[in-house]
Amino acid sequence: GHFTLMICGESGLGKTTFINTLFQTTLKQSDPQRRHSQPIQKTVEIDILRAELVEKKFKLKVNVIDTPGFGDNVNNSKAWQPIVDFIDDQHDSFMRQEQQPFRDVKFDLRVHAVLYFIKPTGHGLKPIDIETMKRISTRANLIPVIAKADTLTSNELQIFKNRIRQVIEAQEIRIFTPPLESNVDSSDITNNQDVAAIEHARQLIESMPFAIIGSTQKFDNGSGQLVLARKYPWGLVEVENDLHCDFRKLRSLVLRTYLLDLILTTNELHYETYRRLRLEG
Amino acid sequence: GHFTLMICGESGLGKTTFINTLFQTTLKQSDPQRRHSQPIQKTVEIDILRAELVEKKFKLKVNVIDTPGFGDNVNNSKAWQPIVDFIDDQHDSFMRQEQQPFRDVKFDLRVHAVLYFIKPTGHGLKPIDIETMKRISTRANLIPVIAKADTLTSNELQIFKNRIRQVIEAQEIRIFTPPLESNVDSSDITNNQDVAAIEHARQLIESMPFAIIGSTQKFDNGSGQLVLARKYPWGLVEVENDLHCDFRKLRSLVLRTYLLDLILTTNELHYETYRRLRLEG
Ligand SMILES: Nc1nc2c(ncn2[C@@H]2O[C@H](COP(=O)(O)OP(=O)(O)O)[C@@H](O)[C@H]2O)c(=O)[nH]1
Ligand SMILES: Nc1nc2c(ncn2[C@@H]2O[C@H](COP(=O)(O)OP(=O)(O)O)[C@@H](O)[C@H]2O)c(=O)[nH]1
Repeated sequence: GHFTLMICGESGLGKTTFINTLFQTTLKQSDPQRRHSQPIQKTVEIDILRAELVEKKFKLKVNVIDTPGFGDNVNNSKAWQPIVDFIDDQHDSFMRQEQQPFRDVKFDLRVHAVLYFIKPTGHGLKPIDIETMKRISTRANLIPVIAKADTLTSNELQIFKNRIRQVIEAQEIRIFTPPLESNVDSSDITNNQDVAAIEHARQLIESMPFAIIGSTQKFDNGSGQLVLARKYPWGLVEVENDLHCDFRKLRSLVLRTYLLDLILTTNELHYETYRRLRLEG
Repeated sequence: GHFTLMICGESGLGKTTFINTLFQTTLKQSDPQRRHSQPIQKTVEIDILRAELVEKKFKLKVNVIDTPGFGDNVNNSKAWQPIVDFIDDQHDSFMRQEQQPFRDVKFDLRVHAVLYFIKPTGHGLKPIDIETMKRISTRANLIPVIAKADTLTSNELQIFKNRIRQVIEAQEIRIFTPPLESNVDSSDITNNQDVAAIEHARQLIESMPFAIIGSTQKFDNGSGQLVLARKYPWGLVEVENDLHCDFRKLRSLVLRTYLLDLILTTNELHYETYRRLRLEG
């Protein structure tokens, strides 16, 4: 199968590192020279990268859409436009291919999930975050994450998560949430696997927005194990440690447990919404 | 005496915390509610706070100028205008008072130093940083600092400092640097105190831009001492530990060693430049 993931956020929030951490390969270089020696009014670019995740014989083709330049200018009005256009264009392109006599869809880059990277200010969302997330949320599965979460103490992180949730709710921004209803007959609620799945979904929802830390470097974690981590003079921050961040929760949500949900809601809900709006003129 | 310090940078960079750390008193509250529930196009405000630093019988009146709202909008063109206007207005006000028949200066808020807080992206300076620092640098003593430096590993910090220095040089932005010439007859160069002062100045210059971490909370540093620090699940970041950040270097530069230089260069160099430009029309 294939899966298209878009990563959106200002430069310097660790998006490139996150992509590489997620795919454990150097998919692209952290590239400050190219991006930051450009003149003031540069446009937002769309970068498309492809990788293949091979896990337990299941081969997943992943397209990663990066958005360099987003939010980096002095004037960021409409910084969201290229992102919104890209998402719409993929639905549009699929629609046209579907309308062909032989319905031969050669090319499907419809975005199954958008990870929106939030600056770890500790305060709340900035206007550009709200404006951009609103527009993404009506078009694709939006998953806001807190970037560089090692900037926040446990206490600050909890306060920050609560504040972000309040603003998201107040602004009526729709976020992708793991479906809580089971796919099985609800009279079968004593089914242990089902109860476990619902409990897992609740725990994920409670941790959102996920606090993200990324690293492609490995260090000894003190017990002789080499782990992905960031090494500071005052300690080791471990990417795959649930006490340090929600990386594993995000990875399992996006690439395992709800991968199918993300694809289905995109191809059914979001695509159909787009199609209907287009055909109604 | 009195000293006026301006703190400039986007919200969420720890400016309020830094001000409080510097003055070890709760000069102002970290105040997300007021600042971040405002509509998108809010203007940059100028907040003036006063404190008295009493150290070793030397009483220093300090005015702190904060700049809430700077850089927080979607469109930040001219976000620097209120800052630049404030600095110019103080020179202007002093000029008018000086021109009075009795030259009775009742009110002097000329800005002796501007600390510009740089986001710890790890990449480089953003356009708004360059545009703002350029305009500040021609009017006041500019001291750029790296905010929330605990976001960066030692390696990333060194790379970041070098990149910032390169951009500052390329953009010809004038930064306040500790004067390397001694105030004493240079034939007296074997004077140990002088050599030590020059060496101290060199070390400060080498650490610039200073990496800043702030905290008003105290924790046990493991040796039974209570120190100002940030407590993470993976370790304790100490504000007054030179291996963790340059807070002590900045504090000594601004409030001790070069306090007089900052005041004199403002009242002589910057003020005279402003006065001449104004009188020349
Ligand atoms: N504190 C912190 N720094 C990170 C993290 N991930 C990446 N970085 C660093 O942040 C800088 C920018 O990272 P990069 O991935 O290029 O960010 P991008 O511009 O959003 O793609 C680099 O110095 C990274 O090493 C993280 O989780 N926490
Ligand atoms: N990582 C880190 N966080 C900090 C530091 N100083 C303050 N903070 C936190 O950053 C958030 C915003 O701080 P604040 O002082 O209000 O920032 P301001 O908006 O620039 O005035 C709060 O949660 C602070 O506790 C620091 O040096 N490092």
